[in-house]
Amino acid sequence: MIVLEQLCKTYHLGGESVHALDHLDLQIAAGDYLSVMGPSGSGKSTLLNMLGLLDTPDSGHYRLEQQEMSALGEEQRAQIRNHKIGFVFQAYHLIDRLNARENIELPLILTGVPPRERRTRVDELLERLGLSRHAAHHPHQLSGGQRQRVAIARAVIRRPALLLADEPTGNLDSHSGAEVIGLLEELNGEGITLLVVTHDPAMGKRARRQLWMQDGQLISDTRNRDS
Amino acid sequence: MIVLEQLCKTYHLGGESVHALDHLDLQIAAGDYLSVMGPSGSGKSTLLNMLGLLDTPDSGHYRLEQQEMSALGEEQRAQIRNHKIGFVFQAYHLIDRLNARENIELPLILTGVPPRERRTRVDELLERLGLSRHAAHHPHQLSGGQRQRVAIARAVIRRPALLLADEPTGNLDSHSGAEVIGLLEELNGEGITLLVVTHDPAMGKRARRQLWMQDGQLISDTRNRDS
Ligand SMILES: Nc1ncnc2c1ncn2[C@@H]1O[C@H](COP(=O)(O)OP(=O)(O)OP(=O)(O)O)[C@@H](O)[C@H]1O
Ligand SMILES: Nc1ncnc2c1ncn2[C@@H]1O[C@H](COP(=O)(O)OP(=O)(O)OP(=O)(O)O)[C@@H](O)[C@H]1O
Ligand SMILES: [Mg+2]
Ligand SMILES: [Mg+2]
Repeated sequence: MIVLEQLCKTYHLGGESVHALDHLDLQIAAGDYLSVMGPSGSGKSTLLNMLGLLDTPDSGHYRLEQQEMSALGEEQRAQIRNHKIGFVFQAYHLIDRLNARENIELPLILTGVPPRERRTRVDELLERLGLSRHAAHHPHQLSGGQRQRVAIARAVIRRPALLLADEPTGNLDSHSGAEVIGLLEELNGEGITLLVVTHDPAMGKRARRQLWMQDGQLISDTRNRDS
Repeated sequence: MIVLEQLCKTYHLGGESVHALDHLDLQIAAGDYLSVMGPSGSGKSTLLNMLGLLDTPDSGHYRLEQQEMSALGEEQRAQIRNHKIGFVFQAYHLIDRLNARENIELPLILTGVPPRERRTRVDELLERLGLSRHAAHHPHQLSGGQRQRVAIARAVIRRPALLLADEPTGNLDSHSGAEVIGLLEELNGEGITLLVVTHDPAMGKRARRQLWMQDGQLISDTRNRDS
């Protein structure tokens, strides 16, 4: 489903070069479940931003369902992002002037889902993530973990083909964290390709395949024995 | 050092009341080391905001070093905040137009520390937290964990009497996380009163005293046996 070939991304800051991605190769089959781990600054979020079409590499190839992403214009990238990709951001990026319900429902509005169906699907997710009583609250009225769960709901509501989650449980207690992982794994069980960046080794181990990054490179890629 | 008596904070949203803090009592001795744990939305950040003078309760008392905080004007609160309290925010709150060095140095500028001494102290902390090569970078050029470490450096640089850390390792790999905890515990060893909100039970257990919150209440307060 995904092929990354010699992907490079270098930031030039002052006199220095930061190799955020350094000749990275990766192949991901549809329906795969991968965790991405590694030290702070190793390039995990940068990798996810490339996969999510939020950023473009300096060189190398990204083929998604056999289509070459570098050949696409901004219009087409946005189309693919809106229809095929769900993203849980490390910093949430909720829209302040929309409440929880409106934030979660936004992807459905962007893909033309009618109001009644939107309401049902948003209600279901609010319930599942323990957010029902906060549906009308705005991000600044929510706790850190509540905001994180709104970001997760927004990412999954369209059941995207590819789901990218950047530290989805960093601000969640073990109970909410287990709920979220349960939800993500259930979606993967239905065929959604799932990548989870995490610093929590316990979470990372649950993935069928585990990637480790360091200094912009993939230094290990292992499959769980029992899967 | 700190006495909280029947502290209450209620948010009124739409028709509902959210009891973020519900008649909370707490006493903290100078030099104590406490962790604060509990489900998402239980009031941990709200408690820290009260202690950090970032927010005022609806009722109840907060005495810091025997001084009644509710009797103070905004000027005096700001004075105490700037001189006595260090805060690591759950959402970092770095200043975008300042680079890492400038963000960290800000509290020293606010308390009149001369430039040469500032430089030395900031360099030390950058080094300690693995940020030296990022000193000139702005928050948007930093990874999630790098931003978190800048927020931590800024909170500790003045060696405040009271250090409040809200999820200080949520976006850090185990190595950086251990570095941070080591630093916070070292400061506590020097007499700084330390409160750490965390979702990580392993981190919470390290504190000499562990508080658990639920629905705005303190439901348990235990001391480690071996301390
Ligand atoms: N400014 C606000 N306006 C309205 N409600 C608020 C506001 N700030 C917090 N709340 C509510 O108060 C409750 C406690 O919030 P708080 O941020 O203290 O929780 P928390 O324990 O830190 O949660 P987390 O672990 O998710 O960070 C939450 O239910 C939240 O929705
Ligand atoms: N916009 C940018 N401009 C300059 N440098 C950047 C930018 N974004 C990221 N970097 C640098 O690229 C490197 C990789 O960043 P990235 O955010 O991918 O790390 P990460 O593995 O997600 O880290 P963390 O675990 O701390 O979230 C970091 O050293 C960072 O400083
Ligand atoms: Mg990151
Ligand atoms: Mg909080």
